[in-house]
Amino acid sequence: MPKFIAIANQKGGVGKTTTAIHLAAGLALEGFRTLLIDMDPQHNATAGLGIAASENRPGIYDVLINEAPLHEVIRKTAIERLDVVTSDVRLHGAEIELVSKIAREHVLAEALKPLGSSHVFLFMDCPPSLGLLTLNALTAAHSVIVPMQCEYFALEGLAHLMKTVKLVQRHLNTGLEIEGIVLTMFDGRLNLSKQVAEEIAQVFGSRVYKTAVSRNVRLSEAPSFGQPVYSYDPSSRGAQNYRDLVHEFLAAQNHP
Amino acid sequence: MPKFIAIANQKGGVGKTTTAIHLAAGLALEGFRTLLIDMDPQHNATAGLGIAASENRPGIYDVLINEAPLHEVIRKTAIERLDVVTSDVRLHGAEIELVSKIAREHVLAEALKPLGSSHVFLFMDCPPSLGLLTLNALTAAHSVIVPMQCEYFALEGLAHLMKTVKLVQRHLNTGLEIEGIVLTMFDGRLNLSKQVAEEIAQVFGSRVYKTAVSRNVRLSEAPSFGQPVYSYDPSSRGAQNYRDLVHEFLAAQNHP
Ligand SMILES: Nc1ncnc2c1ncn2[C@@H]1O[C@H](COP(=O)(O)OP(=O)(O)OP(=O)(O)O)[C@@H](O)[C@H]1O
Ligand SMILES: Nc1ncnc2c1ncn2[C@@H]1O[C@H](COP(=O)(O)OP(=O)(O)OP(=O)(O)O)[C@@H](O)[C@H]1O
Ligand SMILES: [Mg+2]
Ligand SMILES: [Mg+2]
Repeated sequence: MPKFIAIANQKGGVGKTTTAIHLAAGLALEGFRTLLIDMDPQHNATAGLGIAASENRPGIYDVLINEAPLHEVIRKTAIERLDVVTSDVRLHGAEIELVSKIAREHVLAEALKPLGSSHVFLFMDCPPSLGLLTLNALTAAHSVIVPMQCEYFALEGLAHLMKTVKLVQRHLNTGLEIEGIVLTMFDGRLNLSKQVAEEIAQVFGSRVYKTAVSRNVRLSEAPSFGQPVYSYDPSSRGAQNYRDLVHEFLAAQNHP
Repeated sequence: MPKFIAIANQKGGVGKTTTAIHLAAGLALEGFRTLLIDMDPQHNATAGLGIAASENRPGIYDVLINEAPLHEVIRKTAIERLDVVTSDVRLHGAEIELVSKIAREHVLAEALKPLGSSHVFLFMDCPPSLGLLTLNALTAAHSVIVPMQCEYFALEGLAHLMKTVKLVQRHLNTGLEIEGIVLTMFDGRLNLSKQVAEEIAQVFGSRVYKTAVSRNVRLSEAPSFGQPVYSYDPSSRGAQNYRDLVHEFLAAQNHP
């Protein structure tokens, strides 16, 4: 069984998709078979890997709503050892369609059960909400990574996200752990960045990755070419930061 | 009756709340009685105006779910002529609770009907989704303002947002118009910013405000002091940009 990791934060635009793409692709480049599930109706992770969204190609919507088996929707990407389950606009309706399903928070966890050991890691990119799509990911996950922009509004939401994680641990998934918190779009020249980073370190201590991802325009340019920054601009600061994060993530796996 | 304007974009972190706060506060400072409704469970607009979120104080959740009359939840802010209807974490549950209500997309529109002419403008800050909270805002609105970050993922989502606006115009609110598109976090030094701005101008032409809001750290610092940038740092570029946007918005009102 792979390790299932949700990338979640209800605050919008904090780098969830960018982190999901670069952890998944980075691990694939390190030799680990990895699967990325795009749980966001915006299908940014799908597009960021160079795959045009399409309502006619089965994806995560079909797994959640039409009970399609997972193996039917796993697709290869341009990156060796990286597979993806795509999302599309139909997923916008899934939040409402899931409401009346039996055990509606467990639909994804059930669908992932048949997954054998074909992949070592499985990531889920979540939408900016705490609705049923994110709850499904947190219920299926072994752990959660929280990308955290060093800004005031993002800090405000962290307490509520942690409350939600505790509720999931108590009622839906007792095994859910916090894999780590990663600071994103960090700019060491700004007081705001440093202040927020200090506040997070005080509360979360060693659960904050030492690697902070700097603000780097290459990271926002890469998705328009449908590729991770590792191939778009391998010597960029963004590529280096995410490679470091991948190594830090891997080192933590050996000491569960 | 005030003019009802939704501030919406399902892409996260594009400046919806920052734009909602600064249009509403800017118009109040120009002498227009303005009401800002926080429709986002993250309650960032509430916090950005210096009001601590509280589940014990009635707010928009009570209007949508407990049928509280609007006049009971309108509160004054520190800014003269600016009132607010606050949000709180209970709103996270509202998406699901609204699903089974009769005419669930019209709940807010109905609640706003008794509003007399006490305010000239009413803004609604929407969450980063196209769920029932945003649909309620679009159904109640006379027009919608779309903050648009000049980045690739934000551009991807624009087509789907426009499709949703058309669906709302056809089935829920025939009078809904596009008030304008405002470029946010614009950085003229970046090719990406300029390229995305060009693509948007080609599609939306004169519906794009001439005022682009530059990336300016003062805008992200101000909410931690619970005030708009007009009082936090009046001479900042961010304050100037939003004052210009307010003037451009007002000029357009005289030519309906
Ligand atoms: N370190 C970075 N430096 C510069 N730009 C970045 C960085 N990380 C992400 N971006 C850009 O910032 C925007 C927001 O990032 P991203 O879309 O990954 O966030 P998200 O949390 O997934 O957003 P949403 O809440 O909408 O799902 C994107 O345009 C992305 O390309
Ligand atoms: N022009 C700007 N320059 C610099 N920072 C900005 C600017 N506009 C907004 N910000 C900051 O960027 C972050 C995202 O902005 P904001 O929260 O207003 O976006 P949003 O679309 O409301 O996000 P969400 O999708 O989570 O509701 C915030 O931390 C905000 O302070
Ligand atoms: Mg995303
Ligand atoms: Mg907001």
